[in-house]
Parts: sequence; C-alpha cells; structure tokens
Amino acid sequence: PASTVAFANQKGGVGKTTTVISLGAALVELGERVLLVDMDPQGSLGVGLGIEPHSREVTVYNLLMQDGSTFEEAVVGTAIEGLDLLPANIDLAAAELLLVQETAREQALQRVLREARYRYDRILVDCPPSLGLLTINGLTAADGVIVPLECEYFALRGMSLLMQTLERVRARLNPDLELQGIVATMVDTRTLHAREVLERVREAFGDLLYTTTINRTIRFAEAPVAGEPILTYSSESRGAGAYRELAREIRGRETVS
Amino acid sequence: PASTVAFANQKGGVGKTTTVISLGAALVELGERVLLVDMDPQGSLGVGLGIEPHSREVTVYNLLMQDGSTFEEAVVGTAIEGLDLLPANIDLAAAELLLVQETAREQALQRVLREARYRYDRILVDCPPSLGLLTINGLTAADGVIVPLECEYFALRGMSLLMQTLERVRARLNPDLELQGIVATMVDTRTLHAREVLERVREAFGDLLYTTTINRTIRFAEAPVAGEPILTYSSESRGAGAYRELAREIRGRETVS
Ligand SMILES: Nc1ncnc2c1ncn2[C@@H]1O[C@H](COP(=O)(O)OP(=O)(O)OP(=O)(O)O)[C@@H](O)[C@H]1O
Ligand SMILES: Nc1ncnc2c1ncn2[C@@H]1O[C@H](COP(=O)(O)OP(=O)(O)OP(=O)(O)O)[C@@H](O)[C@H]1O
Ligand SMILES: [Mg+2]
Ligand SMILES: [Mg+2]
Repeated sequence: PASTVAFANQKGGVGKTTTVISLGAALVELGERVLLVDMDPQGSLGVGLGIEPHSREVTVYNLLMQDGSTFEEAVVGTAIEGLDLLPANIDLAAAELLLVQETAREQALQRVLREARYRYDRILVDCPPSLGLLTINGLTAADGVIVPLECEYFALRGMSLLMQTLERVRARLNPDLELQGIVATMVDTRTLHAREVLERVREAFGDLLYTTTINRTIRFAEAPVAGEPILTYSSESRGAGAYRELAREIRGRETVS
Repeated sequence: PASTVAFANQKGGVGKTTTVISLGAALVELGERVLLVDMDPQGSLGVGLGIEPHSREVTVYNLLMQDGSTFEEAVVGTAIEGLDLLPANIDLAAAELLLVQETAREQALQRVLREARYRYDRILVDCPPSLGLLTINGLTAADGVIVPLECEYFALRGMSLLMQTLERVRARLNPDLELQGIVATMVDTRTLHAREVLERVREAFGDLLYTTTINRTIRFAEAPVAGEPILTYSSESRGAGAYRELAREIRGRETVS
C-alpha cells in the first residue's frame, strides 16, 4: 500500500500547502502515483491546483462523516496526470465539532484512506495551522510526518509543542508514526536572521533537517494564481528545482533506512 | 469603557500577532492604556513580548473556564509602561473542546473582559489562524475587527469565508460588530504580484483598506527574538514608523465617524 505522509505545523503560513503541492508534483515527475488530501477547511490545496473546492458537492468531509458518499465521488483529477486530490472546503470545519463526540474520532481519516492506499504510491496530507482534531486525524492516518518550518522565531518556538503532540499521538494512537524530517522553507539567504535560525534548527534537530532548503522566491506566490504547482508554472525556476531536489532526498533516505 | 478590537484572519502567518504587538505599542506611545489579549494556544503574544507564556500558572484559559482565578492573577505587565498582556498557552487548546458543551460558549471572553474594559482605553485581541470557537469568542467580545492581510493569493481567497463568518457573528451573537478595516501586511513593493493583489483588495474593499500599508522588512522577524515590539527594538525603522502611522490613521477614523 501507499506510504502516507502528513505535513503538519500549527504555526500558520510556514509553507505546508505549498510543500504538499510542489512535492506532490515532483514525485509524479519521478513516476509515482500521488494522492493529495486536504484536511484544512481553508481548502488551499484545491485553490492552489485550480480546482474550486467550495463548489464541490462531495469532499473529504463527507467521507469522514461516513454519509454514504464514496471515495470515487470525492476524489478529483488535477491537470497533472498521476496527481489526484481529495479536496476540502468549509464543511470540514463542522467535522471538527461533530467528530468530538464520536467514538474512534481520531481514526476517521485512517478509515477513509484504508482502500485508497492500494491505488497510489504515496499519499500526502495537508494539515491546518492547529493541533486540533483534524491535524490529529492526519497524524493518526500517517506513517510519517514532515514538518515545513519557516526560519523565524515564532515558528521555532512552536516546535517543542509540535514535538510533544507527535509524542502523544505516537504513544496513544499511532505507534509507528515517524518524524521523517524538517524542511526549511522561505529561507532568505541574504539575512543574518534566517541563517541564525537555520543554525539553531540544525543544532536542535541534526540530521532530521533535510539538506535541501527552499529559498524565498515570489514564484511561489504567483503559481497558485495560475492554479498550478510551481513545477509546471515555472519549471526552470530555482523554486521548482528545490522541490525536485527535496523529492530525490526524501526517496534517497527511504532506500537507506 | 475601553473599545475592544479583534484581529482575525483564518489564513495563517499573515501578521496578526505582529500587528497586535506593534499597534499596541504605538497606541501606548499616543498615551493610551492598552491590554493585549492572546486567544491563540501558540502563545505568540507572550513570546513576542519576552514573557514566557508556558510557565504561567494562570492565563486567559483559567478565566474562560471560570475556575476561580482572577483577572489580577492572569494579567502580566510588559516592559512597556501602559501595555499589559493577558497571556495564553497550550492549556487554551483544551478550552476549545471544553467550551463546546457549555451554554453561552461564545460569550466566555466577553464575560472575562467585562470588568477589564474599565481599566484600559483599548483592548486588542489576537486570534488564532482558524474560525473555531476561540476566534468566535474574540469576535463576540469585540466592538470591531481589523483584518491583517498578506498580499498573496491564498489569503485573498480566504477573505470571502472570513466575511461570511463576520456576517454570521453579527447576525447571531454581536450585532454591533463592525469591520473597522483591512491592513495590508508584508507588502513587497518590488514585486508585480503584491501590487496586483493589493489592487484587487482595493477594488473589492475600497475605503475599508487602510491607506497605511506595512512593507516586508526583516526587522519584524528580529524583534520577537529580542522579546520586544519593533517600536522599541528598532524605533527609527520603517516598520516601526508604519505602525505609528497606522495607529494615527485608526484614531483619525474614529473621530470622524
Ligand atoms: N519558498 C517560498 N518563497 C516565497 N513564498 C512562499 C514560499 N513558500 C510558500 N510561499 C507563499 O507563502 C504563503 C504561505 O504559504 P502556505 O499557504 O503554503 O503556508 P501554510 O503553512 O500552508 O499556511 P496555513 O497555515 O494558512 O495553512 C503563500 O502565499 C505561498 O505562496
Ligand atoms: N511586515 C512584515 N515584514 C516581514 N516579516 C513580517 C512582517 N510582519 C510579520 N512578519 C513575520 O512573519 C511571521 C508571521 O507573522 P505573525 O506570526 O505575526 O503572523 P500571524 O498571522 O499571527 O501567524 P499565525 O497565523 O501563526 O498566528 C513572523 O515571523 C513575523 O515576524
Ligand atoms: Mg495551508
Ligand atoms: Mg499569530
């Protein structure tokens, strides 16, 4: 079955959605069949891929609530052959409240993906900027978690909380959950501040920090307006190249371990 | 009593916390007594002001849950005379789940601030990056809301959802809630993309967009490391000046209306 990876960080705006879209497209270039799953009621994954999430009748919400909808009704093809999307929209915000009362509320996404795992090589889950039930579902359904981290102080300070949450999920819900790595995003190599924060992350997390870093470039903000990943929007750009490099590094680490 | 303003945007990383800290400090410079209230379990307001929120025994959480703690026990002075903080930490995440079952759950913060409003000229509430119960509490307790908006596509797309939420809060919980304005943050005047998005915001929201815009500068990321607002960390910087200008514009609009 497909390996499932959650992208989580409760700090907002650190590049979770951009990483899921860009990495997904880069893995497809390497020949993988990839499913992207949006667990954020903002629906940014769909927006970034030119798919209007708010007009979809059936989304991940319906599958989580088990209202009889099927995976086939919810999943959407993207403009990239081999890259599918399980979209979210504002309905998902209701799931967070409704799931609280359900038994096995943390395993709702795991149930949804049980069959889908046989149709793809990899499933990437985009989490919202919080540590609530939607993110916990993403972490419980996943084999591993990758943490996009903007090199700034608030995000750095938030890491201990995130690590505690991963530990709690591992202890109570998903013993095999592995922290696969931390990817430094939006790095502005010209500033001392970014270099200092990057150094502190390297000291604290060592090899967990991917050697590939993603520099800040305006191309990332432009690509969603065109509704496509930077990999196709600006294929020769440094930003596209950085995520191709990250995809190779992630696959390289898998064969080693 | 003090006018209470919530700073809300479910899009993450758009400058909510930075705006609350910077604007708070600028209003104190103009002679106001200001209370900052953190409704985000990340506790960034405290972190940005050099106050360690995770070591506080009594925070806004205890007051929301009415466990017998007093406002005096929770409130913390900052290094700036006239600027106080009601801190939050991870305990607040529990409040979101616990409050769901309570009656009048949306008015918990309103009750907490009822007396405090007589000790300050202005109360600024920092909301988390979501439209859940903590943000709804902030909007219900407030007279007005200011929306920090990064000039990027995902944040722009999120505005319709935010406006719908404000409308719902106004209809059901707080009829006097006024959208005071939208402040463009992290503006990179060199890029066409930022100018294009800014133009779209101006078309969609007209006078609601403050004429003061906050440009992107690394000073904002450096100030939290020093545990102080940019107003004191780098008083002569463009970033500090921009928030002084915003404070004057906000007060100027109040005398007119
Ligand atoms: N390397 C980069 N350089 C410049 N801009 C970037 C980069 N990565 C992402 N961005 C931009 O930064 C903004 C935030 O990124 P994104 O929305 O992916 O973060 P997020 O963590 O998913 O946010 P949220 O917490 O709201 O879900 C977007 O406008 C995106 O286009
Ligand atoms: N005008 C600016 N120029 C450059 N950096 C900025 C600016 N405003 C804020 N920042 C930086 O951007 C990052 C995000 O800002 P901030 O944390 O205030 O946003 P937020 O909306 O409160 O995030 P969250 O959604 O996680 O609560 C911080 O590192 C901050 O220092
Ligand atoms: Mg996102
Ligand atoms: Mg914040």
